[in-house]
Amino acid sequence: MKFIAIANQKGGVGKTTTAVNLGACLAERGVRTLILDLDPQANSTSSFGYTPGEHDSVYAALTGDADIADLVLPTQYKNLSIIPSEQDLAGCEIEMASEGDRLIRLKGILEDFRHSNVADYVFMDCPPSLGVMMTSALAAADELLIPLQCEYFGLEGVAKIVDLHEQIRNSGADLNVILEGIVFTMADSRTNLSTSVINDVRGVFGDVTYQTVIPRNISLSEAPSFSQTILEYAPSSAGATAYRQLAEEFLKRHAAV
Amino acid sequence: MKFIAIANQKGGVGKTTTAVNLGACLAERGVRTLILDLDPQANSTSSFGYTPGEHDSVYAALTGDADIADLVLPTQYKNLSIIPSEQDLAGCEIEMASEGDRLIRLKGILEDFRHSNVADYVFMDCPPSLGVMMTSALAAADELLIPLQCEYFGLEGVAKIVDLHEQIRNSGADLNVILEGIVFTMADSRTNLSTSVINDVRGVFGDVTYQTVIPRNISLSEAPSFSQTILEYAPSSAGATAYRQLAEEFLKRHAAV
Ligand SMILES: Nc1ncnc2c1ncn2[C@@H]1O[C@H](COP(=O)(O)OP(=O)(O)OP(=O)(O)O)[C@@H](O)[C@H]1O
Ligand SMILES: Nc1ncnc2c1ncn2[C@@H]1O[C@H](COP(=O)(O)OP(=O)(O)OP(=O)(O)O)[C@@H](O)[C@H]1O
Ligand SMILES: [Mg+2]
Ligand SMILES: [Mg+2]
Repeated sequence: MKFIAIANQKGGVGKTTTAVNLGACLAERGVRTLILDLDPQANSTSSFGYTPGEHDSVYAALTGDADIADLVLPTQYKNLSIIPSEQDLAGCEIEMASEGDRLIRLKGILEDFRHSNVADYVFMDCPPSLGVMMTSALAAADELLIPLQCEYFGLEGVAKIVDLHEQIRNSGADLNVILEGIVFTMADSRTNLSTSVINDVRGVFGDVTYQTVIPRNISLSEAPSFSQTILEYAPSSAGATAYRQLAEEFLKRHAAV
Repeated sequence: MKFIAIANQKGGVGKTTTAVNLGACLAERGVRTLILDLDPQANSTSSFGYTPGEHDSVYAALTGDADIADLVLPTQYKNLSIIPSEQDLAGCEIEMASEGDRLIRLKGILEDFRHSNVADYVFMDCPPSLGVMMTSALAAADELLIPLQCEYFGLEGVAKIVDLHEQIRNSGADLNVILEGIVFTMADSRTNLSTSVINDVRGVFGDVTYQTVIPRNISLSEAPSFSQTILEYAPSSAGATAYRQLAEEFLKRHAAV
């Protein structure tokens, strides 16, 4: 079971869209995938038709009120499950802020979970911030996957999440999260902006960047309003094709290990 | 001097783009506008060519190391100035989290500033979160302006910011921030999604929603990479026209008071 944080403090870059649709494309290929929604906005949760707050979130495990394995919910897709989020998660930031072990509390809970073998990959959908929840997700993760919107502010933000990743690795607490990949999202091939962002980032990060580039595709933003992934909503769209390709590339990178 | 929080916890909905370009359009009409960057990402700061961290942010005023009036920097535009942000602001979330007066510390600092008459309007560009910085911006503000991306997750998120606004008003600490407006951003008139989001929100919020709708326009995302506002980068683009219209409507709403 591998824990993968899908994180970027820049807002609206495609974290949730990538967690949900990469998850669906892996599940379609028989790879058991679990989405752990760590964002109080609960967009991953509502993408599968669940109402945030109706079921316990990881907050219940963090406070010791529940065992994390009991929080797993099915989705309408075989091989794809979710641990939902709720508004109370926003309280974590304040509650955990003053605790000494805040960085490794989530890691501790996930370690027990690791041996339950409920899934092959766990995608942690992170909130857009450098706060406690995002930092503890990085500390708990085996890998970090950064969705990067092909726009100027997206480019500016990538240094910050990479710095944070370095800080976590060097914090001395035996945290070994590796920067597994950078995925370009919402690329608009007609504009120079996207192309120059992709070239700039490839120049710095080389093979860490995925070859697959996710194009801007309206079907991706329409699908959640029907509680569907792109595979069900628009299976032959450019968005579905791109996320299937991404899943293929993701598996190649992980098969080699 | 009116303090206006530009806030929405949903990421990437156009908070910074609205602060910068509505600010520029008001400045063009001779209205003195100040942008207070409260987001550690410092996207408003870099939109004017400043390097985050080179100048003190409001953090220095919050810690008592500087007077807020001394933090104001000019931009290349007459009537438009900025108080920049820096990475340290991210520390505020943790540092202030455990303090009893965290909600009104920023308000206290801004009250002294109010009488300096440095600007007619102060736009507070908020980070994408429901944390301490965003909440204290709402507590300090006279008005709340919500940019709302015309997409499903944008629609889902509007209830949360409106709830938070209600909580602040009812917190009993004599906080009177009013919900001044909702501005639709990144609208794509070719799709049903945008139209249905606009109709849904207008149905609930009526006249609070601005008539002006900001279209998705690539020039708006290209301008910041040249440290320009839309008025300098692409003055006859659909983006520039829309933000000029928004400034006109904004002034009409405020002239009436
Ligand atoms: N490739 C794409 N093409 C078109 N729209 C997209 C694409 N990817 C995501 N979107 C849309 O863009 C918006 C932002 O994406 P999403 O919510 O997944 O980003 P996020 O990083 O999870 O945001 P947040 O920072 O708020 O958590 C959503 O409305 C989503 O539907
Ligand atoms: N109307 C528009 N048309 C096209 N692109 C836009 C528009 N408004 C904003 N953008 C682009 O979309 C991205 C998100 O906008 P912006 O950064 O202003 O949102 P934000 O709400 O401030 O994000 P954050 O939550 O990270 O602070 C940016 O790359 C910006 O350039
Ligand atoms: Mg998200
Ligand atoms: Mg912003």
